[in-house]
Amino acid sequence: KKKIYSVINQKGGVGKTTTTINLGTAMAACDAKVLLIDMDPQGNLSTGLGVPPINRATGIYNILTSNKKIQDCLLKTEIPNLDLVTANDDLLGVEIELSSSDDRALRLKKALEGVNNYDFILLDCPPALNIITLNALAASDGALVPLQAEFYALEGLSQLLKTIKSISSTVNSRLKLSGVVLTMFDKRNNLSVQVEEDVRGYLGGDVFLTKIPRNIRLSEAPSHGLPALIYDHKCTGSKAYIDLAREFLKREGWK
Amino acid sequence: KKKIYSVINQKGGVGKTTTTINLGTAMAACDAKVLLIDMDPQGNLSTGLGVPPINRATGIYNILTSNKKIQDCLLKTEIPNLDLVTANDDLLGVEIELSSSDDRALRLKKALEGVNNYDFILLDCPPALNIITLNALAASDGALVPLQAEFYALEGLSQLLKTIKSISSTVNSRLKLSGVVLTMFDKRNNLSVQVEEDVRGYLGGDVFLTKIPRNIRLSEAPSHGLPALIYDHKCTGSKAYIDLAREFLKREGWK
Ligand SMILES: Nc1ncnc2c1ncn2[C@@H]1O[C@H](COP(=O)(O)OP(=O)(O)OP(=O)(O)O)[C@@H](O)[C@H]1O
Ligand SMILES: Nc1ncnc2c1ncn2[C@@H]1O[C@H](COP(=O)(O)OP(=O)(O)OP(=O)(O)O)[C@@H](O)[C@H]1O
Ligand SMILES: [Mg+2]
Ligand SMILES: [Mg+2]
Repeated sequence: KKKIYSVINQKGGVGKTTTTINLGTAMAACDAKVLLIDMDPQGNLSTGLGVPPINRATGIYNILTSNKKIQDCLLKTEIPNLDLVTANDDLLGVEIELSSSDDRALRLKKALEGVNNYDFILLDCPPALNIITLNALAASDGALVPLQAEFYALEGLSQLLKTIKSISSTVNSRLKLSGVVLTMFDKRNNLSVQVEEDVRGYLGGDVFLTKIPRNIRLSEAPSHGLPALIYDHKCTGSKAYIDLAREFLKREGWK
Repeated sequence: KKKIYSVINQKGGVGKTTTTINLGTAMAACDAKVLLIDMDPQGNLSTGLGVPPINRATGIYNILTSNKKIQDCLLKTEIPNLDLVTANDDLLGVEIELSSSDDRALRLKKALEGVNNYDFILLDCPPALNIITLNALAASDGALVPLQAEFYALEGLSQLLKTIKSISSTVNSRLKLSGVVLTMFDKRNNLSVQVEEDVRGYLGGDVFLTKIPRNIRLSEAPSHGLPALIYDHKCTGSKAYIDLAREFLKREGWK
């Protein structure tokens, strides 16, 4: 039975897309069958996996607004066990287009019900709390929260946790916080160390032990259309995402 | 006569809030009368200027959804010549609340018509292209675009420039691109250098000569509720924002 996760944080630029791509790739390398879904009109996940804009004509927009099946929209990537549903800027119109339909928050959940050939599905969310992230959370078993080790990012965490709690007590009772992962962490920098202390003090075991360090190779990889794990599997960023995948799969009880 | 600018980029975490606070403070130090408006439900601008959440009860949400006047919502900061309108998470409901009203894109423009005691107004936008950023662009003379020197950020630039052009040919004919400012720039890093070459090649004189370097003091300042210019006026980040203010005021023909 598949497990669905929203990679979510309304704070911008905290590493949601980078985490979705590299954690997804590392899990696929552990023989899990993984589907990544780009939920962001910017389409960064699609770019990071090398899909040019002309190949994004059908994707998540069609799934949310018409009854197109996931199976009809997904693309195979060059990475074994890893498939992708792309996004384009048609998504910008979704909030208005769905505003009058009763099941507007449950479109993705319904579309994913018929999909059964994956072990894990990761949803890369935009930096917002809107109808798109609502669809993601309503469809998910867990919320995976990348947290940049910076002050503004820490401040937004309590608003996000409140939103996750309210979704799980209304629209989706199976939703839980799967964990918070510290990103762009620099152990020489007081702010990073301080944020880690604060968030472990506040959330304890809900914070992954694995931290993702700031590593330039992670931000170079997207310009080659490759996950960092393929672009440079020896760099500290790739190693950290492999560790994160192991820790994540263990926590989720994967073989 | 006042000039209004949207500090905007739908890519998250590129330095919009950091630029609004520090450019605004540097302009106020040059004796310009400046109003900063927080347009983001995260309220990072309000935090960065030291306003605790309990003092954000009335702000931009009230201006957009009821006919509260700007003069009734603004707060004086401890910085001479710098005032602030705060934001809170009530803003999350604005997209739906305004969806049925005809003038939904022009609420801010109308509210700002009656405000005449400022030289410059800066609007700190959320990382999205939605009704909030539409209100900001519809009310603005110019769009100021912070651009993180990274691949995903560069990729989103053309979508943003398209949006600015389409707003200026429909809702607001006076809107122009005021300039792109490179942020978190690291001259030792190839990616930064490459992005600068690409964007200057593509946009020429529309890119400010001043670049904002990556500087940890800029990200420490918000935890003290102070602009970096006050927290540490000697650091490279503060100096860069002072240079940016000079360049910006010169381009805009300020005394
Ligand atoms: N650990 C890291 N070290 C260095 N750079 C990183 C790291 N993680 C992400 N980056 C870079 O930082 C920027 C922001 O990351 P990313 O785009 O993944 O964040 P995001 O949360 O998905 O952003 P958005 O809110 O816009 O969707 C990108 O340019 C990315 O390449
Ligand atoms: N030049 C810089 N050097 C180092 N850190 C910076 C710099 N500019 C901004 N930061 C830090 O990077 C993070 C992102 O910046 P900021 O929050 O200003 O971006 P934003 O575009 O407003 O984000 P959002 O899209 O969430 O609104 C913050 O933690 C900030 O403190
Ligand atoms: Mg992203
Ligand atoms: Mg911001």
